[in-house]
Amino acid sequence: MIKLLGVSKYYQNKFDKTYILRNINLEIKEGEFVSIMGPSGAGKSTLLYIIGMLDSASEGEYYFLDEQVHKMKEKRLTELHKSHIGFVFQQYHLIDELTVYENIETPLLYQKVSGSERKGKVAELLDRFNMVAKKDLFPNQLSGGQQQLAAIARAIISKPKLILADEPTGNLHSDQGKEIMQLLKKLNDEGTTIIQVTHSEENAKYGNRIIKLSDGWIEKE
Amino acid sequence: MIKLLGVSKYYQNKFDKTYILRNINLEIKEGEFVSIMGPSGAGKSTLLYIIGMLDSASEGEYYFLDEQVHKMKEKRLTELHKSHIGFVFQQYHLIDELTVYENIETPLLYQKVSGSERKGKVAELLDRFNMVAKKDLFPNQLSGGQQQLAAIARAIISKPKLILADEPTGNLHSDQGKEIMQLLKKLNDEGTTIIQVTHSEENAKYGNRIIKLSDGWIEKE
Ligand SMILES: Nc1ncnc2c1ncn2[C@@H]1O[C@H](COP(=O)(O)OP(=O)(O)OP(=O)(O)O)[C@@H](O)[C@H]1O
Ligand SMILES: Nc1ncnc2c1ncn2[C@@H]1O[C@H](COP(=O)(O)OP(=O)(O)OP(=O)(O)O)[C@@H](O)[C@H]1O
Ligand SMILES: [Mg+2]
Ligand SMILES: [Mg+2]
Repeated sequence: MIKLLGVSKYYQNKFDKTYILRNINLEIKEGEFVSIMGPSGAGKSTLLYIIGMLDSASEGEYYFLDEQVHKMKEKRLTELHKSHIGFVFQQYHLIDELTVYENIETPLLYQKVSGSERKGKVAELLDRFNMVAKKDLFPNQLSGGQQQLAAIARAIISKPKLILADEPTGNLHSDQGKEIMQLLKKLNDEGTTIIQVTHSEENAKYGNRIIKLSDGWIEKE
Repeated sequence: MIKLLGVSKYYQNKFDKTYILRNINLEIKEGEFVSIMGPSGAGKSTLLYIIGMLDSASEGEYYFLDEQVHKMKEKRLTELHKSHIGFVFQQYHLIDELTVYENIETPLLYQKVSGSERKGKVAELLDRFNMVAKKDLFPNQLSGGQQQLAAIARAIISKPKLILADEPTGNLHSDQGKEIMQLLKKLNDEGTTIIQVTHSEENAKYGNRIIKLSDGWIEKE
């Protein structure tokens, strides 16, 4: 499903390049559940952003379902991202001007889903995450963990083929964290490809493969 | 050092009050290292904000070093907060327009610390947290864990009497998380009062007392 060949990412400042990712070669098949681990600053979020088409590599090739992502125009990238990918951001990035309900509903607006069907799906997730009482509040009125749950709900509601989750349980109590991991495992059993960045050995066990990133390099698996 | 008597916090919406904290009675002595635990939405961050004078209670009394906080004017609250308290926010709240160096240096600007002394203290923390290469970058150019480390550095640099840390290791690798907890323990051994909100049983062990918050109530200790 995903093929990265010789992918590098750097930032150019006045005098030199700061390499964040170096010569990444990575293949992930449909249906895998992969955990990316490594120290702070290793490049995990950067790698997830590139896979999720929210950023582009500085060098190398990226094939998504055999299409050449590194050659795509902005419009096609956005289309592909919206139709195939659900992303849980490390900093959530909920939209401040929309209510919790509207935030979670957003991905469904890009699909041809009827109003009543959207209502049912949002209601089901609000109920599952115990957030019904919060549906008309705005993100800044939620606790840290509630924002994380809303971000997760938004990422999974349209049943995307690929879920990218950047530290999805960092602000959750261990019981709630377990519930989220079990939910991801269930989606994976049903065919969803999942790539999570996690610092937790516990969370990594739900997947079937661990990729260790360090200083921009992938360590031998 | 801290005395909360009958403290409550609610938000008023059109028809009713949503109680976030209910009848909190809590005493914390100087030199304690307390961990506040509980599920998402329990009111932990809200309680920490009230203790840190960043928000006020709706009902009840708050005594800080025997002064009546609930009766203070804005100016006095800000003064007391800046001179006595270091706060690590759950969402970091670094200032986007300032570099990492400037963000960490900020608390020292409120003290009568010479320029060269400030430079030395910031340099020492940047080095300790392995962030020297990042000192001239802006917060949005840092990884999640690096932002958390910068937020921690800023909270401890002026050696405040009281450190309030809201989930200080949520985005850190376990080794880095341990380093931070050991650093807090060391500050506590040197006399700093520490109140942390944490979801981690592991982190709670560094303290000498656990307060369990649930639905706005403190459970019997
Ligand atoms: N615009 C930029 N300019 C310079 N360096 C940058 C920029 N953006 C990101 N970086 C650097 O990229 C590196 C990797 O960042 P990334 O967010 O991928 O780390 P990470 O592995 O996700 O870390 P964490 O576990 O802390 O979230 C960091 O060292 C960061 O400082
Ligand atoms: N302006 C507001 N209006 C209504 N409810 C609010 C507002 N601000 C906060 N709340 C509610 O206060 C409750 C407690 O929030 P708080 O941030 O203290 O929780 P928490 O215990 O820190 O949770 P977490 O572990 O997820 O960070 C939440 O249910 C939240 O929705
Ligand atoms: Mg990251
Ligand atoms: Mg909180």
